Amino acid sequence: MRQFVIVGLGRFGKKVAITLSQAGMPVVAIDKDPRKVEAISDKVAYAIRADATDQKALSTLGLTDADVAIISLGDLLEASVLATIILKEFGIPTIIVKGISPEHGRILKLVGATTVVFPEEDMALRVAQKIISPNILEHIPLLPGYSIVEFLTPKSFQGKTLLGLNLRRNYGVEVLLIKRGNEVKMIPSAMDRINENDTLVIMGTDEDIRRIHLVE
Amino acid sequence: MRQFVIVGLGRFGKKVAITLSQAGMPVVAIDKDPRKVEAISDKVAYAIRADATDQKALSTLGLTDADVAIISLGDLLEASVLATIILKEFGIPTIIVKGISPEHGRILKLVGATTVVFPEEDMALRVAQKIISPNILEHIPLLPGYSIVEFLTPKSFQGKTLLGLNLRRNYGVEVLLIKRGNEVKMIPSAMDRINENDTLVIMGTDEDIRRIHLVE
Ligand SMILES: Nc1ncnc2c1ncn2[C@@H]1O[C@H](COP(=O)(O)OP(=O)(O)OP(=O)(O)O)[C@@H](O)[C@H]1O
Ligand SMILES: Nc1ncnc2c1ncn2[C@@H]1O[C@H](COP(=O)(O)OP(=O)(O)OP(=O)(O)O)[C@@H](O)[C@H]1O
Repeated sequence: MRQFVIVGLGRFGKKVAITLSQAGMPVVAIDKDPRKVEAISDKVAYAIRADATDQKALSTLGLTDADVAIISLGDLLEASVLATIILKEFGIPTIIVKGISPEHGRILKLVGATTVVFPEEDMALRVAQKIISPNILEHIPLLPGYSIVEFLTPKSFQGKTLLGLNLRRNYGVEVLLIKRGNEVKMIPSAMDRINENDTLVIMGTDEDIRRIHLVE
Repeated sequence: MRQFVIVGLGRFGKKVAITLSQAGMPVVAIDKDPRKVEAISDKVAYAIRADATDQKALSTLGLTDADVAIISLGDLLEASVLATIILKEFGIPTIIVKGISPEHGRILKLVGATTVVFPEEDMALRVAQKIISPNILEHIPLLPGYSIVEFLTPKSFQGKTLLGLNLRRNYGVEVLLIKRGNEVKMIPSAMDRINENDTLVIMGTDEDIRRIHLVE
């Protein structure tokens, strides 16, 4: 069974530690703030107070067996870089770090971070995209430039059949399914008529999807 | 054209302001820190230095025409609650606020926030889920308990046909498409054989998806 070490118990680190623990994973949770350690101690396998920049202190904790480390030490650039270096030297194969900025992310990758995450920028992008395209409910990128989207039926499509709309010819998209209330109709036929509150799950290039989402 | 006001230019607010502006939207960006205002001033329509808890100061800015307000004022519970109340009184119809905790989120909703977002917890959940199920690449929830997932082909499926695997009978899932390199095969037929590096886009209940993702 894989073992996990979470360094830094801010909102991000704490949520990762608790979610992994709830899934039955063995988690070592580390923070220098005793209140944070105390608050999580009944929710994870091991909650330890330690300074993540103290190589000696960390070396007593048996972290070399960990498979994945997740580091999130707030706005302290130096602390997260140091912690990454230390855990890399312990031989932990996967190190995920919450980054402060793209530049910080580049430094982290140079010193051994496998992945750098940017929760605020990521959510900001999704909020902005939802504002820009409110009728796109979900989005799976399949390939560069090619996606599946779930998309609210525009008024001008309502009551029409898929044959009549000919989305493949007019927009270049394929309709994978129609969602109607609690029903999902997979691979709808040409004679299926689209109702007012249907959502369509379609597949196409990002350009086709952009054109179709502008339809009123 | 819709108008936007962004209050608080931390990493989240700044990214929302810039992304909306890049999409051609008129954005008013507000922060009390003159350096933050200065840094964004060439990227948005209006960058204004103001205290978001100062009702008088905000009332001079013509914000009543805004359609959407996005508030992210850091860990200051009182500041974001006050700013929400003020912008609600200006009649702004949609108010999105970056929350500090679920309790804070409840208060914000009571005083007029339309949506409360939690970027750190959201990303933490996604990082943890990706660790728990590394072969699930993407996930679109369609209905409560029913999703589309993109899923790496397990070794035991490789070389078999869809008919041979009978995923519908054995796991209850439908295969929407097979992705192979840069090719996407929609609605594959029973005789299609699955290759080693294919990914499958399947649809099913969350329970079925959980069972199939555990397959080795
Ligand atoms: N040297 C260190 N060793 C161990 N823990 C540390 C060290 N420096 C900071 N921390 C801890 O890291 C955590 C960082 O959380 P903080 O809320 O400051 O920032 P954050 O990573 O932006 O958090 P969030 O996930 O809430 O956005 C705190 O709990 C703090 O006690
Ligand atoms: N009363 C206020 N009026 C206007 N701006 C404010 C007020 N209080 C705080 N701010 C601004 O809000 C921003 C909050 O960003 P900060 O980085 O502290 O927190 P955050 O919301 O957690 O940010 P991030 O999006 O980076 O996670 C800062 O730029 C700060 O100057």
